[in-house]
Formats: sequence, C-alpha cells, structure tokens
Amino acid sequence: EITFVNSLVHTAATCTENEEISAVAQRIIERSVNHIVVVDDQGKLMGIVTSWDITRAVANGKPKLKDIIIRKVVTTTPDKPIDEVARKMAQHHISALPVIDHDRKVLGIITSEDVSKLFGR
Amino acid sequence: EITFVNSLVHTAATCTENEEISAVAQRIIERSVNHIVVVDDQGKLMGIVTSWDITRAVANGKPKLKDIIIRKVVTTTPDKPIDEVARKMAQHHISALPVIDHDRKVLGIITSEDVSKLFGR
Ligand SMILES: C[S@@+](CC[C@H](N)C(=O)[O-])C[C@H]1O[C@@H](n2cnc3c(N)ncnc32)[C@H](O)[C@@H]1O
Ligand SMILES: C[S@@+](CC[C@H](N)C(=O)[O-])C[C@H]1O[C@@H](n2cnc3c(N)ncnc32)[C@H](O)[C@@H]1O
Repeated sequence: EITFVNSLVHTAATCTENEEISAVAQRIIERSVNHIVVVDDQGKLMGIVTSWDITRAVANGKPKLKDIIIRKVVTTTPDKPIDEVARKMAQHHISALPVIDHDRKVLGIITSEDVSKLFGR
Repeated sequence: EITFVNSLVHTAATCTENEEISAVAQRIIERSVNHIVVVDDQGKLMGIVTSWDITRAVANGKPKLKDIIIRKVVTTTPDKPIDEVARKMAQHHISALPVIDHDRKVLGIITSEDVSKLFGR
C-alpha cells in the first residue's frame, strides 16, 4: 500500500517577504515548526525561511528578512508517492517540501518528521 | 528485516555549556545540522540546543547559552529498533535523539531526516 503526499500534507505556516525577522521567529515558536513558507498576497510560493536560516542570521548578523529568504525552493505536489518525497529531501539535504498546485499556489507542507512518523505506525 | 539505531547513528555536533550562542550558531551552519548536543569535558550528556532554540532566543531576546539549553533530553541507545525511535520522536514532537551508552556518554545522534531517508531506499 503506497502512501501519497495528499495523505500526509498539512497546513504550512506562512509569511510575506515584507515582515520582520523577529515576527517570523515568533511564528516559528508559536506554531512549533521549523519551516515558514513565504507567499505573495495570492498565496503563491515566493520562497522559504527556516529556523536554520534565522540561526545563520545570528551567526552572520543579517538584519533583514529579504536577505535570508531562500528563493529556489524544492517542492512537491499532492499526487507524488512518499518514497519520491523522501529521496528528494535526502538529495537536497533538506527537511521539508512545500506542496504546490500547477499555479504554484501553496497547498501545504510535508516534513521529514511527517515521513519519519510512518515508521512508528 | 529490522533496522536498529546502530546502523543509522552518526557523529553528533557538540558544544559545552560555557560557549557563546553565536559560536553554537556558527557550528550549526558549518556542520549543516539543526541539533547541537551539550556535553561535559568527559563527553557525557548535559543537554541539547537546536536552531529552534536559537530562533526562540531571537524571538524572546535571551542573551546566554545557559538560558536556552534544554536539560531534560529524550535519548535512545544503539540496540533500539527504528520504529521505537520514530514513535519516541513523534510522541515528544522532536526531530532528533542523542544516542547514549549506560554512562550517558554521547555516542552520536539520529534524526527524523535519517529515518525519513529509509523510505527513499
Ligand atoms: C541545507 S539545510 C541544512 C540543515 C537541515 N538539513 C535542514 O533541512 O534544516 C538548511 C537550508 O535548507 C533550506 N531549505 C529547507 N527546505 C527547503 C526547500 N524545500 N527548498 C529549498 N531550500 C530549503 C533552508 O532554507 C536552509 O537554508
Ligand atoms: C518541541 S520541538 C518543536 C519543533 C520541531 N518539532 C523540532 O523538533 O525542531 C523544539 C524543541 O525540542 C527540543 N528538542 C529537540 N530534540 C530534543 C530531545 N532529544 N530531547 C529533548 N528536547 C529536544 C529542542 O531543544 C527545542 O526546544
């Protein structure tokens, strides 16, 4: 029985690119997540910012959110099987994939924690 | 065929509790990890600090490493099966377990990324 992205995807915590780093940090803590998906006012994918990127800002002293947003985002779609998601995250050494539709609208997110949980079932 | 912790465990990035937050942030970036295991001068487990904790310091403005170290650490040992690791991380909503021996000496770490990779094999 194959598991597909649409059975594991959940709501992504998002922000817009004109927010402050401190506001994005607050959201990471309040939502207890590591990944914030950057969207435009129509909910389309603009980038990703993680607790790792905020840690890099602490290490290197970057003052603005726009300086730390990752624009080239690795993504997936709801129809993909979980083994493809696992390989994609492993290849890019990342721990989450935003889930998008054909217009790059953000439908949700899937993380290595979600995939790892499948082993505990 | 059951996978055990000893086949997935890898070297943990570590720090001691008297280091600066900025040094720990640098190590997270240099090692490209999210988890730093806090050890004493004999390599025994003292706590854990993650990119999430550094993000919380950014959100709440905590100046010292000792203020952000998590002391009550959820751990595992090399002999445990992977499904137990996956359940333990899911139960505590965390993405890594330091691997320790019976003297609480740190042998390494296993993350949800390591477990997730098994699905891509
Ligand atoms: C290379 S990983 C290294 C640490 C760890 N493997 C992790 O995923 O957090 C950290 C970087 O990956 C980026 N990243 C995370 N998910 C991403 C995605 N889906 N597409 C592109 N970059 C992503 C983050 O923004 C951050 O700059
Ligand atoms: C509750 S999780 C929430 C975000 C996300 N699930 C993650 O693991 O990063 C973040 C907190 O878990 C803590 N943590 C991570 N691994 C831990 C472990 N093995 N034992 C105890 N706390 C841990 C971190 O220090 C941090 O304070």
